[in-house]
Amino acid sequence: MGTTLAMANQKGGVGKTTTAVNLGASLAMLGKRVLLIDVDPQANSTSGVGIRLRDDEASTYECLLTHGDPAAAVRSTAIPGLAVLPAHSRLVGAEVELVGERSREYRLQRAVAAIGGAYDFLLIDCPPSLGLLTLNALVAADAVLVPIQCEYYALEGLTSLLSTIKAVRKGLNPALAIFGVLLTMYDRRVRLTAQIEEEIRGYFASLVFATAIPRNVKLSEAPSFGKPIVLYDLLSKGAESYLSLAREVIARGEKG
Amino acid sequence: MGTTLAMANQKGGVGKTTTAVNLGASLAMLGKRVLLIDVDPQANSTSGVGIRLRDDEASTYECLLTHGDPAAAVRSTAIPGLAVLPAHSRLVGAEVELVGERSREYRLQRAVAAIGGAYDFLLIDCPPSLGLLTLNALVAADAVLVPIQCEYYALEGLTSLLSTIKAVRKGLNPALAIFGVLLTMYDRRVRLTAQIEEEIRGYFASLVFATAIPRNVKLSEAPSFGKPIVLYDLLSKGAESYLSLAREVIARGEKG
Ligand SMILES: Nc1ncnc2c1ncn2[C@@H]1O[C@H](COP(=O)(O)OP(=O)(O)OP(=O)(O)O)[C@@H](O)[C@H]1O
Ligand SMILES: Nc1ncnc2c1ncn2[C@@H]1O[C@H](COP(=O)(O)OP(=O)(O)OP(=O)(O)O)[C@@H](O)[C@H]1O
Ligand SMILES: [Mg+2]
Ligand SMILES: [Mg+2]
Repeated sequence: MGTTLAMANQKGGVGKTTTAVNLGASLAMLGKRVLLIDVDPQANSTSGVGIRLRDDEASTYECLLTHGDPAAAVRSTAIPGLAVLPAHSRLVGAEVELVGERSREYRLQRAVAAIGGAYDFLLIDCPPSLGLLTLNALVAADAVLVPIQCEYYALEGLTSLLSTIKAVRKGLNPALAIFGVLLTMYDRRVRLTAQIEEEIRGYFASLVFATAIPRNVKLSEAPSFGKPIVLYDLLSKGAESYLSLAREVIARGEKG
Repeated sequence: MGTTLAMANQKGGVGKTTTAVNLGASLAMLGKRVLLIDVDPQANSTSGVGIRLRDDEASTYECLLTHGDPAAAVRSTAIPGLAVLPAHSRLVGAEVELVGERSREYRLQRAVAAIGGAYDFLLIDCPPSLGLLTLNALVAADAVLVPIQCEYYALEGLTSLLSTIKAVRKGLNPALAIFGVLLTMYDRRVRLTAQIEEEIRGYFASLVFATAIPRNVKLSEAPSFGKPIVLYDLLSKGAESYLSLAREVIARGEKG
């Protein structure tokens, strides 16, 4: 069974999708078998690897709502070793539709258990909220990878994220750990960045990855071509930093 | 009755809160009576104007769930003319709690109707999702102000936002209009920005505000002091651009 990591942070725009897509692609380039799971109705991870679903094609929606076979929804990408369980925009209704359902928080965990054995790493891209989709990801995951910008509102949001992780650990998924904290869109020259970084490192200490992802325009250009950064511009700072992060993740993390 | 605008875009981190707080403060500096309404469980607009609620204090949660008196929850801020209906983190449960309730989409509209007469502008800060909290804002609003970064994922998200606005217009709020589209964190030197801007202007034409908000570090520093930019650094490019936006909003918009 591979290591399942949820890219979670309810603060919007902190780099959850950019990390899921580019960490996934980098791990695959280093020889790991990776499954990217998109549970965000925006379906950005799905389009970030060049996939656009038709309305009749299987997606994470079916895995969560209609006990669809996850293996049937999995697709390959342009990167050997990187597969994706794509999202469709119909997922936007899932949180309301799941409210009255039995074992509503365990739906994704069931899907991951069915197909997880074929992968070394499973990366779940979460929406910017703490609703039932993110809860499903936290229940399905072994641990959480927290992407965070060094900005004030992002720092403020950590309290509710940590209390949600604690609440999930108490009931739904006792083994849930924090895998690591990743500084994104990092620019050390900005005074605010250095101040917020100090607070984050003060609290999370060695959980913070040594690799920080710099602000790099190539990272925001790549999705418009449906390519991870390693395919779009392998020599960019963005590609270099996600490959470095992938090496750190492998060192920290493959489960037995 | 004042003009009620919802700052809505389900894409995370595009500047909804920064626009709600700083447009609100700028309108107040120009002599308008403004109410900032925070319906995001992150409560960033609330802390962006220096307010931190205790657990026993009234907030938008009570207005939505327990028919609390909105006038009792309204507070003044450091800026004369700018009041706020603050959020509390307990709002994170509201979307699930509202699902089975009667007239669940009209709760905020009822609150706004009760107190809207005292203001020229009411600005609603929405969370990064299209769930029941954002729906409540779209039903309560006269029109939507759409903050958007010139980035690929933000552009991709416009389709679902526009179809949600159309759906609300068909049933819950037939008069809902698009007030304007605001380019945020704007940097014309970046090739991607110019390309995406062209697509946005091609589609929205004169709905796009002439004022674009440049990327300006002062805007991200100000919230850590609980101050809108006009109080934190009145001479900054950030303050200048939000004052210019406020003049455009006044020209477009005061209702009778
Ligand atoms: N290191 C970086 N350098 C430059 N741009 C970046 C970087 N990381 C992310 N971006 C861009 O910033 C925006 C936000 O990133 P992204 O969409 O990955 O965040 P997110 O947390 O997934 O957002 P959401 O909360 O909407 O799901 C995107 O337009 C992305 O292309
Ligand atoms: N023009 C700007 N220049 C520099 N930084 C900015 C600008 N506008 C916003 N920011 C910063 O970018 C981050 C995202 O902005 P903000 O939080 O306002 O977006 P949002 O759409 O409200 O996010 P969410 O989707 O989480 O509600 C914040 O840290 C904010 O301080
Ligand atoms: Mg995302
Ligand atoms: Mg916000």
